[in-house]
Amino acid sequence: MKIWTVANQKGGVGKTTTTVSVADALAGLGYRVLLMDLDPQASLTCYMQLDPDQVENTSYDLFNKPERIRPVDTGFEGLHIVGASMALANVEKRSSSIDGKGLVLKRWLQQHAQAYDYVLIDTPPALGMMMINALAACDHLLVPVQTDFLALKGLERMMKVLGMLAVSGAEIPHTVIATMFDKRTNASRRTYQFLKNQYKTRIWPGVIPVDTKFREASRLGVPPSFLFAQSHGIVAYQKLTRDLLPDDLLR
Amino acid sequence: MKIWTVANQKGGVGKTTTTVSVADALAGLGYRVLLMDLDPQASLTCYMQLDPDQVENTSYDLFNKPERIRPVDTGFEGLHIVGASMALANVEKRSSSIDGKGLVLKRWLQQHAQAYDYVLIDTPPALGMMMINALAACDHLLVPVQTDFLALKGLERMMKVLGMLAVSGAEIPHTVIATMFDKRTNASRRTYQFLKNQYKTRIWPGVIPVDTKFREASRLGVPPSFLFAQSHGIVAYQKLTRDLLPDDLLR
Ligand SMILES: Nc1ncnc2c1ncn2[C@@H]1O[C@H](COP(=O)(O)OP(=O)(O)OP(=O)(O)O)[C@@H](O)[C@H]1O
Ligand SMILES: Nc1ncnc2c1ncn2[C@@H]1O[C@H](COP(=O)(O)OP(=O)(O)OP(=O)(O)O)[C@@H](O)[C@H]1O
Ligand SMILES: [Mg+2]
Ligand SMILES: [Mg+2]
Repeated sequence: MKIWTVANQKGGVGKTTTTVSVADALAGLGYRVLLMDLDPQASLTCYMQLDPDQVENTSYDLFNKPERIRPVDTGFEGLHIVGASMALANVEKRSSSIDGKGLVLKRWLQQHAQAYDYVLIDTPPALGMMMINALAACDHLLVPVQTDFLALKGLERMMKVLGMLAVSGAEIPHTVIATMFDKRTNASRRTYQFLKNQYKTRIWPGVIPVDTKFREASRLGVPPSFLFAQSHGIVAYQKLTRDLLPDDLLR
Repeated sequence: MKIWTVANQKGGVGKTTTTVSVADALAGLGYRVLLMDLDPQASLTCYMQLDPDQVENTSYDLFNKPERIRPVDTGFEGLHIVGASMALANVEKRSSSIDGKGLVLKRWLQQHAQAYDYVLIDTPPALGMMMINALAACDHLLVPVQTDFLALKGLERMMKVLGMLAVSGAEIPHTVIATMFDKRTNASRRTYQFLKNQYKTRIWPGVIPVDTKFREASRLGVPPSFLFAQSHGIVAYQKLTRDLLPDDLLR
């Protein structure tokens, strides 16, 4: 079992889209994948047509009764999910003392998710209890970043957090992924160039282009490759996924 | 002085872009505008070429020494800013007791911002102390929402929060604004139709189209109308701003 977390404190950079697209590509290669939604916004849960107000046995129970959590079959080959419920937002507020609560997810996955080849964890756009759990649990971190100026500062902060964790002995291997790349605009091209200079081997050498099919797929509630397998954004995520697999040696 | 807050718990829906664009349009009409950055990500601060790690007298001081806060001239006619510093993220963590801290911003603006015609407040993508302050202080709330499926659930939650506030006597007049509308895709058109049916008079009857110039403007650190006045996204925000002004009677 390998655990991949998708995180970036900046909002709207494509975390949920990356989680679904990489999981979709892994399932397409025959792997059994567990999706884990740790975002109180529950985008991933909604994407998979579950209702966060109704769904039972969610990631909220990690902090309550972990033994109650049951993955749900999404109906798509090789993809199961543990959804998020709205109640997750309360965990953040109550958790003034983080001691020992940072490893709840890691422990649950080690005990209950061994049947899966990959676990993909979606996180909220904030550095809080969910993010800490997701960083502590993962083998590899994927950091999507939009190729635009406003997203650069957020990435800097994310990297500072990783630097602090590394100093305390928790080095997390990670890959920065340039998303929503729009080859028509200067902003995208220049920002991507800056990212490549700055992050060198830690950034995936490709880009995920702007592709309107992602919105379409999320509206219809299907993994992107099911309806739009040839679309350039979806093909790019499949290439990313192949590049991340161990035999290609992580960048 | 009128205070307009821009908020939505969902990330990446265009809050910062809406704040800058509406402020830009108001300054273009000759009004004196104060931008207020309450987001620890400090996108608005970075957009205006201030460094959140260096900037002094920021919105962080609201919870510390409010009398220290000084608006900074952005260098653009009619636009001043109170920036955000990274330290703002600490306020959220420390503030387990919200009592009385929800009105800090409202009080500061009443005492120190009377020289401005409009105050535009940018908020983080989360329901926390900053959002509560921004909702408590405002005369009108602008809620940008991307015309895509994943953003609908986030909007529902935002509306539930407003409903709860209204029940407790704090009715907040608000306008939902459809952003990043892409007329080429089904997802955008259908989502927009759904929003119009659902929110009727509370949604602005126009749309803000997808426009690559916004990224360009944020990279160059200039208000959108300075370089791209004719661009269709920027013209749409100017139309929105005129529709929001009192003589047009708010929807
Ligand atoms: N490559 C792409 N091209 C075009 N649209 C995209 C692309 N990737 C994501 N999107 C769209 O951008 C929006 C934001 O993406 P997404 O919700 O995945 O971001 P996020 O980082 O998870 O946001 P949040 O911070 O709210 O969790 C969605 O509407 C999604 O469909
Ligand atoms: N109408 C539009 N057309 C194209 N791009 C847009 C439009 N509005 C905003 N953007 C771009 O989308 C990205 C997200 O916008 P923005 O940062 O304003 O969202 P936000 O809601 O403030 O995000 P956060 O939740 O992180 O604060 C930015 O790169 C911005 O330039
Ligand atoms: Mg998300
Ligand atoms: Mg913002």
